[in-house]
Amino acid sequence: PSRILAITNQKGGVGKTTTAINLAASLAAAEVPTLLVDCDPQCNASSGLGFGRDPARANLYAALREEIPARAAVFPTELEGLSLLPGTRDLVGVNFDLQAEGERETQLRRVLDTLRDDFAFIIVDCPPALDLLTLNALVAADALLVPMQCEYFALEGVSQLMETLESVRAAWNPTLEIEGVLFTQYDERTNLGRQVAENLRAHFGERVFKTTIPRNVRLAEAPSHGKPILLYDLRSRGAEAYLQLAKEVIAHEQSR
Amino acid sequence: PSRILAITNQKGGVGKTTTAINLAASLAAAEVPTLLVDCDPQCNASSGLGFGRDPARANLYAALREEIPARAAVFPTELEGLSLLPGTRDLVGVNFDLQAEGERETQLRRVLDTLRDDFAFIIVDCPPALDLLTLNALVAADALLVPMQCEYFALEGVSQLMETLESVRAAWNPTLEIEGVLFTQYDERTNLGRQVAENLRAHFGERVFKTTIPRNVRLAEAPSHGKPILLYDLRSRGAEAYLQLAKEVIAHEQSR
Ligand SMILES: Nc1ncnc2c1ncn2[C@@H]1O[C@H](COP(=O)(O)OP(=O)(O)OP(=O)(O)O)[C@@H](O)[C@H]1O
Ligand SMILES: Nc1ncnc2c1ncn2[C@@H]1O[C@H](COP(=O)(O)OP(=O)(O)OP(=O)(O)O)[C@@H](O)[C@H]1O
Ligand SMILES: [Mg+2]
Ligand SMILES: [Mg+2]
Repeated sequence: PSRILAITNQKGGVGKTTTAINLAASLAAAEVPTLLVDCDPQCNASSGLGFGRDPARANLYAALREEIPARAAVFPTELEGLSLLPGTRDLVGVNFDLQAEGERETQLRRVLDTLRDDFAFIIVDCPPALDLLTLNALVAADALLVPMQCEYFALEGVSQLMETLESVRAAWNPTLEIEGVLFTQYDERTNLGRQVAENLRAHFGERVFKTTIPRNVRLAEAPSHGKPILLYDLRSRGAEAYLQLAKEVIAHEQSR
Repeated sequence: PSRILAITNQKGGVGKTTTAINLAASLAAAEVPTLLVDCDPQCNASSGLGFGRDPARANLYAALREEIPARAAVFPTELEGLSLLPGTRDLVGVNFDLQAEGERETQLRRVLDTLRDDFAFIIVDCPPALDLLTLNALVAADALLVPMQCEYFALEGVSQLMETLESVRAAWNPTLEIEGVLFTQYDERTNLGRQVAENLRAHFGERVFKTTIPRNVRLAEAPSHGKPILLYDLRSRGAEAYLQLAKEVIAHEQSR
């Protein structure tokens, strides 16, 4: 069986996709078989691994619609041990589907349950919204990992995300945990960064990862080459940080 | 009559809210009466001007639902000439409303038409999605202003945004223009920034604003004080850039 992590935060641009790609790649590099699922109609996790737009390719929406078995949409990547279930723009249709209450929210869980035994970790990248796609990811997940920029607007969104977490636990997924809060694009030189980080540590305590991800332009360059950071520039601060994060996630899993 | 600008880009974190607040404030400072409309359930534009969460306050959702006249939800701000129509978390309900086709998309236009004569500019902040809220803003707007980070994932989203623009023109708003593409959080020291900027200029040509917004931590600090940048730190590079942008938008309006 595997551990399913939803990478979620409705605030835009906080590093959800960068974290999903590079945590998944770092787990694979540690010989932990990992699947990355692109649940965002923007498809940034797919293109960031070199899977450009291809309407003919099997994808998550076709699997959710039960047009294909999920396994038919799982692709190997350049990195051994890392597989991808690519997204598509059509995913935006999930938000407008008028299926019966109770079915709408559990489509992704049904799909991922057929894949759980093939991977040790399944990492789901979510869109910047508390919409039906993100809801599906929270219902399917064992835990959520929350990337967080240490800036004012990011603080604002925390309570809304926690309220959503409570209602998902109450209605569909009582064992959903917080895997951790990850400080991303962190610049310890600014007062703003330090103050917001202090505020978040006071609020989340132990659930803040020891690893922080620094702002590092190599992380922003890597997706244009279709590679995770550890294949693009292994010696960069960005690569080191995500390898460190993978170690923390693995240690957390072993101690459970 | 006034010019309505929708600040739109489905890519998250590109500076939509920062641009909406500071362009609106800079226009007001140039003695051009301006209304800022917060059309994002995150309500960052509202809190960035000091209007924290207040379920009892009149807001855009109540106006869209025709529970109150729009004018009852227009509030003066600390800056003379700048008014705010605040958002609310309840806006997320707009995406799930099952009103008749054709009505769902034109709710915001109906509301803003009652306010057009009171302001020279109406600036609408949008959420990071091509959802019904953003669609409402594009139907109501005269033009869209697209903040763009000069990074790889931002490039990916351009074609999707342009396709949405075409379908809005065809179905509801034939005269919708592109006001311009604005480079935000721009760091000319990085190759990535310069290369993507070159790519965007080749694609959009004249429609790229001459003004670019540099990365400037003062812009990220200002909202935690509930102030636009020109009231928080008028001498900062961020304040200068947005005042410059306002001049460009005014000149563009006068030459139309
Ligand atoms: N630590 C970092 N250092 C430098 N750049 C980064 C870092 N993390 C992410 N970026 C860049 O910042 C931008 C936003 O990151 P990303 O797209 O991963 O965020 P997101 O939360 O997935 O956005 P969205 O809300 O649109 O899904 C991207 O251009 C990315 O390359
Ligand atoms: N030029 C800039 N320099 C430094 N920081 C900036 C700049 N522009 C925006 N920011 C900061 O970057 C973050 C993202 O900006 P902002 O929230 O305005 O983007 P957005 O597109 O509105 O995000 P969302 O997609 O969540 O609505 C915020 O914390 C903001 O304070
Ligand atoms: Mg993303
Ligand atoms: Mg915003």
